[in-house]
Amino acid sequence: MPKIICVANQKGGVGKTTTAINLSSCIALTGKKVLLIDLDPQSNATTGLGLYLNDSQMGIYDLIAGDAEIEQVTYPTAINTLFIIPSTVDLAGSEVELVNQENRELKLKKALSKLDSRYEFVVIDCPPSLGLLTLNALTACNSVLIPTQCEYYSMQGLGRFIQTIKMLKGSLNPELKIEGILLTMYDGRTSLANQVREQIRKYFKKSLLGTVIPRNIRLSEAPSHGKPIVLYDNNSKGADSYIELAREIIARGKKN
Amino acid sequence: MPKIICVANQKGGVGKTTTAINLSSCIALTGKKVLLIDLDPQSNATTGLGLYLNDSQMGIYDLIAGDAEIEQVTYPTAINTLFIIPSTVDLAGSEVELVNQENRELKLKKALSKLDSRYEFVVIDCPPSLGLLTLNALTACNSVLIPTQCEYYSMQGLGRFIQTIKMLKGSLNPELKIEGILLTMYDGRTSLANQVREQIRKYFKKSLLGTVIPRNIRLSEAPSHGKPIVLYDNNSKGADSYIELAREIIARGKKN
Ligand SMILES: Nc1ncnc2c1ncn2[C@@H]1O[C@H](COP(=O)(O)OP(=O)(O)OP(=O)(O)O)[C@@H](O)[C@H]1O
Ligand SMILES: Nc1ncnc2c1ncn2[C@@H]1O[C@H](COP(=O)(O)OP(=O)(O)OP(=O)(O)O)[C@@H](O)[C@H]1O
Ligand SMILES: [Mg+2]
Ligand SMILES: [Mg+2]
Repeated sequence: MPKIICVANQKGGVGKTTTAINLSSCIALTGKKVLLIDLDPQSNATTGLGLYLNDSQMGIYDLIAGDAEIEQVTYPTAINTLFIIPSTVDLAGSEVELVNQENRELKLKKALSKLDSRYEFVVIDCPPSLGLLTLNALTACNSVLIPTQCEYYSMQGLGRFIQTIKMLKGSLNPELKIEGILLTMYDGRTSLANQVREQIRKYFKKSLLGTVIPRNIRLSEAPSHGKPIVLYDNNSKGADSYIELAREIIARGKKN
Repeated sequence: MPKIICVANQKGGVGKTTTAINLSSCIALTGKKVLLIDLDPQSNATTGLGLYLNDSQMGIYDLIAGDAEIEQVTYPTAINTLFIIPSTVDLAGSEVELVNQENRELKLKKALSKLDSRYEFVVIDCPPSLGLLTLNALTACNSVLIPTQCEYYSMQGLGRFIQTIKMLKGSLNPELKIEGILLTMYDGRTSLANQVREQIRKYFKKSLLGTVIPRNIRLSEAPSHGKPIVLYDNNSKGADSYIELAREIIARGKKN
């Protein structure tokens, strides 16, 4: 069975999509078969890889609703070992639709139980909320990667988010682990970033990942070209940091 | 009746809370009575103004649920013409609770109908989603202010968000207008920011506000001191830009 990592944080704009796209790409470039799932109605991970669907093409909504099999919603990408299940516009209405259904938090987990065993990693990009889509991801995954900016509001929400994960561990997903806290858009020149980094290191030392993603303009340019950073600018600091992250996550995978 | 402005955008991390806190503060400092409502379960606008509630204190959840009157959930701030209805932890569960209720989108509008007529402006900070909390805000307000970063993912979501506003205008809130699109965290030195700014100017010219908020580290430091920018560092570019925005919004208020 593949290792399923959910990239989540209720705080908005902390680099969830950027991390989901570039971590999955960098792991795939080591030769492992990887599946990226876009579970955000904004469909940023889908367009960030240059995929535009027409109304008749199906995606993650159809899989969760039970209207399609995995093969019908899985699309290839520019990297031959990376595949994506995209988000479509109808995903926006799914949270309200799910509320009154039986086992509403288990829909994704059930759908992924039939996944091809040749996948070694699955990475799920989540919306900035704790609604039923994110709950589905937290129930289906083995671990959760929490990107966070070195800013006050991001730090504030971290403690509460981790509490929520611990609560889910006791109910919906007993094997849920924290893969790690990832510092993103880090700019070491500002005292705020260093203060926040120290605070996170103090309170969440065990969970903090070694890799730190620097603020790097090439990372925010890449999505407008529909490419992960390693295909857009392989020599950038952004590419280096996500290659390092992929190495760290693969090495942890062996231990857990 | 006061002018009710909702600060919303499904995209996360675009500066909704920073705009809600600093716009409401700067309008209040001109002597007008202003109410800030924190409708985000993350409660960033609440802590960004240095307000920490204990479990027995009530907030926006209790107002929407009909368990409290407006006076019981309204708190003073460091600015004597600015008041806040804070968010509390129980707001997180409200979207699921609201789904099966009648007139679920009208709860906030109904609660605000009894508001003290001495308020001249109400500013509502929304979570990064299009769930029932944001829908309540879009139904209760006169206009919506849409902060957006000059980045690819923010630009992508703008068109779809504006479509959603137009749809609501036809159904839940016929008088809903777009107050304007506000460019935030703008860094004119990057070509990406200038390209995106040009695109937004091309497609959304009528809605683009004149004021542009620059990236300014003092804006992200202020919340850790529980102060709006004008009380934390009144000489910063951040303070200047929000004072300018307040002037622009007040001037528009007279016309609409
Ligand atoms: N390390 C970085 N350096 C510079 N820009 C970055 C970096 N990481 C992400 N960005 C940019 O910052 C913005 C926010 O990142 P992103 O959209 O990935 O966050 P998110 O958490 O997925 O947001 P949402 O909460 O809306 O889903 C994007 O415009 C992205 O291009
Ligand atoms: N003009 C600015 N310059 C520098 N930093 C800023 C600016 N505006 C906001 N920030 C910082 O950027 C981060 C995102 O801003 P903010 O939290 O206000 O966005 P938001 O849209 O409310 O996020 P969410 O989607 O999570 O509600 C915060 O850490 C904030 O302090
Ligand atoms: Mg995202
Ligand atoms: Mg906010």
